Amino acid sequence: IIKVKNVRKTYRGNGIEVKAVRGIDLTIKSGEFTAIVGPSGSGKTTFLNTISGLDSPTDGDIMLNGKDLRKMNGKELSDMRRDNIGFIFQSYNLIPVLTVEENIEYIMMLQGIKASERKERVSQILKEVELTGFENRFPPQLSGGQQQRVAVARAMVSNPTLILADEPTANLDSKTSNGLLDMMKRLNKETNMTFLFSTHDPLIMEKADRVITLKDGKIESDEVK
Amino acid sequence: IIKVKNVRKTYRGNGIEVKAVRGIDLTIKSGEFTAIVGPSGSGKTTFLNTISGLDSPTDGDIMLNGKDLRKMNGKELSDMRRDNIGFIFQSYNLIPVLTVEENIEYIMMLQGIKASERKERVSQILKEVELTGFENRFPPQLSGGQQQRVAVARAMVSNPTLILADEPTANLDSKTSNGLLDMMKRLNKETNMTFLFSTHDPLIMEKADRVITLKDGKIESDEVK
Ligand SMILES: Nc1ncnc2c1ncn2[C@@H]1O[C@H](COP(=O)(O)OP(=O)(O)OP(=O)(O)O)[C@@H](O)[C@H]1O
Ligand SMILES: Nc1ncnc2c1ncn2[C@@H]1O[C@H](COP(=O)(O)OP(=O)(O)OP(=O)(O)O)[C@@H](O)[C@H]1O
Ligand SMILES: [Mg+2]
Ligand SMILES: [Mg+2]
Repeated sequence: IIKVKNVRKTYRGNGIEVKAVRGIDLTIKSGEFTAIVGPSGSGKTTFLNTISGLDSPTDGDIMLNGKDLRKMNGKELSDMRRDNIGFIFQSYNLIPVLTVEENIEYIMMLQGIKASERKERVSQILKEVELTGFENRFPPQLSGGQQQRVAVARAMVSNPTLILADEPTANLDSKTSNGLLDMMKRLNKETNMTFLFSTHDPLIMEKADRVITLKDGKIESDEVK
Repeated sequence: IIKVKNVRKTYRGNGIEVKAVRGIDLTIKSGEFTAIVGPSGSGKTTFLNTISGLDSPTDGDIMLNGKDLRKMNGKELSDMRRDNIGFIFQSYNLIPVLTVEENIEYIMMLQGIKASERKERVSQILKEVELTGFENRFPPQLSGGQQQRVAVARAMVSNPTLILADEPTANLDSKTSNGLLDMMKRLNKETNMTFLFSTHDPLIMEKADRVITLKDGKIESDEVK
């Protein structure tokens, strides 16, 4: 599902040059439940952003579901993301002026799914993340962990084939993390939805089937359990 | 140093009423290294915000360093915070258009500390959080964990008597978390700086001398080790 070859990303600006990703070769197959780990600053978020096309690599090839991302224009990348990928960003990126329900259903509206089905799926996913009854609250009214759970719900509700999750449990207590990860693992086994986590959470490393360790923008180890 | 009695906070708006804090009595002494823990939504951030005067309680008394917060106006609260409290917010709240150095030295400028001393202290604190050389970068150029470490540096550099830290390690790997917490604990023992953490991190719970557990806006247990 994901195939990258010699991907590199260098940030340039203000007279400095940061080699965030320095040559990564990687293949992720459909249905994997994989964690990318590594020290702060080792390139995890940058790498995830190149896989989704949110950021363009300085060099290298990226194939997602058989499509070469470097040949796609902005609109094609955007459509591809909308229909294939669910995102959980490291900062939750919820829209503060939309309600919880509107934040979650947004992607389904873009996909043309009708209102009654959207309402049903929002209600179902809120149950999964234990926020039943929160439909009409706004992000500024939520605790850190509650916002994070809304972000998780939003990523999953459109049934994408790939979930890219950057620190999905950073602000959650272990009971909530456990519940959330077990739900994701269950979906992974039932629907073959691919999960790629970027994380420091030992709980995710423990539950993942494969753990890839980054160090200074390169792969240091790649362990299948 | 902190004495609260029957503190309550109810959020009202949009036809809903959320009783975030439902009656907390608590005394924190100078020099404590204490963690407030509890499930997501249990009131930890709300409680911290009432202690610092960033939010006003719906009811109850709050004494900070002998001063009654409810008798202070906006300017007095602001001056009190500037001179006494260092904040680490759950979302890092760095100013994106200021450099790392400017973000950290901001409070010292308000306190009238001269430029050469500010430069020296910024350099020293950046060493402590392992970000030497990052003076002229901007927050959007930093990884999640790097932004968090700048927020920690900013909270500590003005030598406050009290540090309120909301999830200071949420985006950090365990090696960085360990280093950071050991530094804080060392400062705590050397200078009697009081630390009050709100967290889900088992590492902080382990290193704290006292662990207060919240549940549904009230104290469920209070354990001194
Ligand atoms: N500005 C607000 N308006 C309305 N309700 C709020 C607001 N801020 C927080 N709340 C509610 O108050 C309750 C406590 O929130 P708080 O942020 O204190 O929790 P917390 O213990 O810090 O949780 P977490 O571990 O997830 O950060 C939650 O139910 C939350 O939805
Ligand atoms: N927009 C940017 N401009 C310049 N440099 C950047 C930018 N974004 C990230 N970097 C740098 O690239 C490197 C890798 O950052 P990245 O965010 O990928 O790390 P990470 O592994 O996700 O870290 P963390 O665990 O702290 O989130 C860091 O040194 C960071 O400072
Ligand atoms: Mg990151
Ligand atoms: Mg909180």
